[in-house]
Amino acid sequence: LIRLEEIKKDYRLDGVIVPALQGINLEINQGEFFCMMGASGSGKSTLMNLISCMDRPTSGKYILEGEDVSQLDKNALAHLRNKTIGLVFQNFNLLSSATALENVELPLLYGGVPAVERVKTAKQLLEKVGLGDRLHHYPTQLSGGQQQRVAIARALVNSPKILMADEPTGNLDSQTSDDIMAMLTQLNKDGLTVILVTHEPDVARYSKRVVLMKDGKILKEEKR
Amino acid sequence: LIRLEEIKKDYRLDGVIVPALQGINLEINQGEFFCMMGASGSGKSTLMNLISCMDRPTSGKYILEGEDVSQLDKNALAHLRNKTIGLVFQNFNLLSSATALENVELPLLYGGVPAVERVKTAKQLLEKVGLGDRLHHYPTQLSGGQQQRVAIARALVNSPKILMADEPTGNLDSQTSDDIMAMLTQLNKDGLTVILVTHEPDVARYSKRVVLMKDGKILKEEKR
Ligand SMILES: Nc1ncnc2c1ncn2[C@@H]1O[C@H](COP(=O)(O)OP(=O)(O)OP(=O)(O)O)[C@@H](O)[C@H]1O
Ligand SMILES: Nc1ncnc2c1ncn2[C@@H]1O[C@H](COP(=O)(O)OP(=O)(O)OP(=O)(O)O)[C@@H](O)[C@H]1O
Ligand SMILES: [Mg+2]
Ligand SMILES: [Mg+2]
Repeated sequence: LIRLEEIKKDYRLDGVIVPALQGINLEINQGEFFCMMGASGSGKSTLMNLISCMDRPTSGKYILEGEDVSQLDKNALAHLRNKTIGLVFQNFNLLSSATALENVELPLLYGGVPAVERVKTAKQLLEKVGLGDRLHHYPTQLSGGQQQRVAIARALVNSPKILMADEPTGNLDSQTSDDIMAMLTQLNKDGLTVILVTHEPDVARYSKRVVLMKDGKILKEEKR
Repeated sequence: LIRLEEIKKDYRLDGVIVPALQGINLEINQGEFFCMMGASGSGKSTLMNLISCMDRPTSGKYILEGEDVSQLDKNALAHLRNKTIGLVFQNFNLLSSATALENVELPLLYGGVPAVERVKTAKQLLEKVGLGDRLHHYPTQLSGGQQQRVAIARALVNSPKILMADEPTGNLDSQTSDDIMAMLTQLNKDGLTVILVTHEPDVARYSKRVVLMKDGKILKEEKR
């Protein structure tokens, strides 16, 4: 499903090169429950941005669903991403001008789903993450962990093939975190490929494969 | 130092009342290392907003440093807060148009500190949180955990009497988190009052008093 060969990513800042990823080789198969851990600044979010096609590598090969991503133009890339991947950003990235329900409906709106069905599907997902009584709150009227759960619901509403979540439980207490991880475990059993970044061992223990990043490289891998 | 009596906070939304805090009684003495835990949505950030004078209670009494906060006008309240409290927000609240160094200098700029001393103090604090090589990065050019550490440095730069930090390690790996907590423990020994919100037991164990919030009330308190 996902194959990375010698992937490098350099950021340029005032002429200085920040080598965020220094040669990543990785394969992720369909249906896997995969987790990345590592120190702050080790390159986890940068790697998530490349796998999710939000950014392009400086060099190296990336094959997604059999397609060489470097050969795709911007529109084809966005189309492949919207169809395949659900994204939960580290900073949530919710629209502050839309309610919780409207935020979760957004991917369905882009997908051309009719209104009645859109509202029904979005509502079900918000109830599933425990926010059935917060549908009409705007992000600034929600707690940190509630905003995070709206972002999780939005990433799942389009029934993607792959869920990519960057620190999805960073603002959640352990009970709410367990509820979310149990939901992802069930979805994974039903066929969803899950790729997580976390710093919490209690979250990593749900996954079958844990990769440890250090200074832009994969230090080691553990299979559970 | 801080005394709350029957504090209540209601949010109004489309005519519906959301009772975020339902009668809080709490005293925090100078030099304490105090921690709040509780489920997502239980009212922790709302209580932090009231204690830090970022928001006013719907009813109840709040005495800060011997002053009845409800008797202070907006300017007097802001002055008391800037002089006394360093704040780390759950969503960092960094200025995206300023570099890491400029963000940490900001409280000193408001305080009228001359430029040379301002840059020196801000730089020292950024080095202390492990970001000496990221001074001129903008927030969007920093990882999530690096942004969080800039927010921690900014809250400490004015040598406040009280540090209030809402989930300060939510984006940090355990080693970086331990480094930050060791720094706060040392500052607490030197006299800094620390008030934390966290969902991580490994962070709560640094504090001497842990309060558990549930549905807008204090459920129980534990002394370590
Ligand atoms: N501006 C607002 N308008 C309406 N309701 C709000 C507003 N801000 C917060 N709330 C609600 O008040 C409750 C308490 O919110 P608060 O942010 O204090 O929770 P919290 O304990 O910090 O949660 P978390 O751990 O998820 O950050 C939540 O249910 C939230 O939906
Ligand atoms: N736009 C950018 N320009 C310059 N440097 C950047 C940029 N984005 C990230 N970096 C740097 O690249 C490195 C990797 O960042 P990344 O966000 O991938 O780390 P991370 O592992 O996700 O960290 P965290 O756990 O703190 O979120 C960091 O040192 C960061 O400062
Ligand atoms: Mg990150
Ligand atoms: Mg909160």
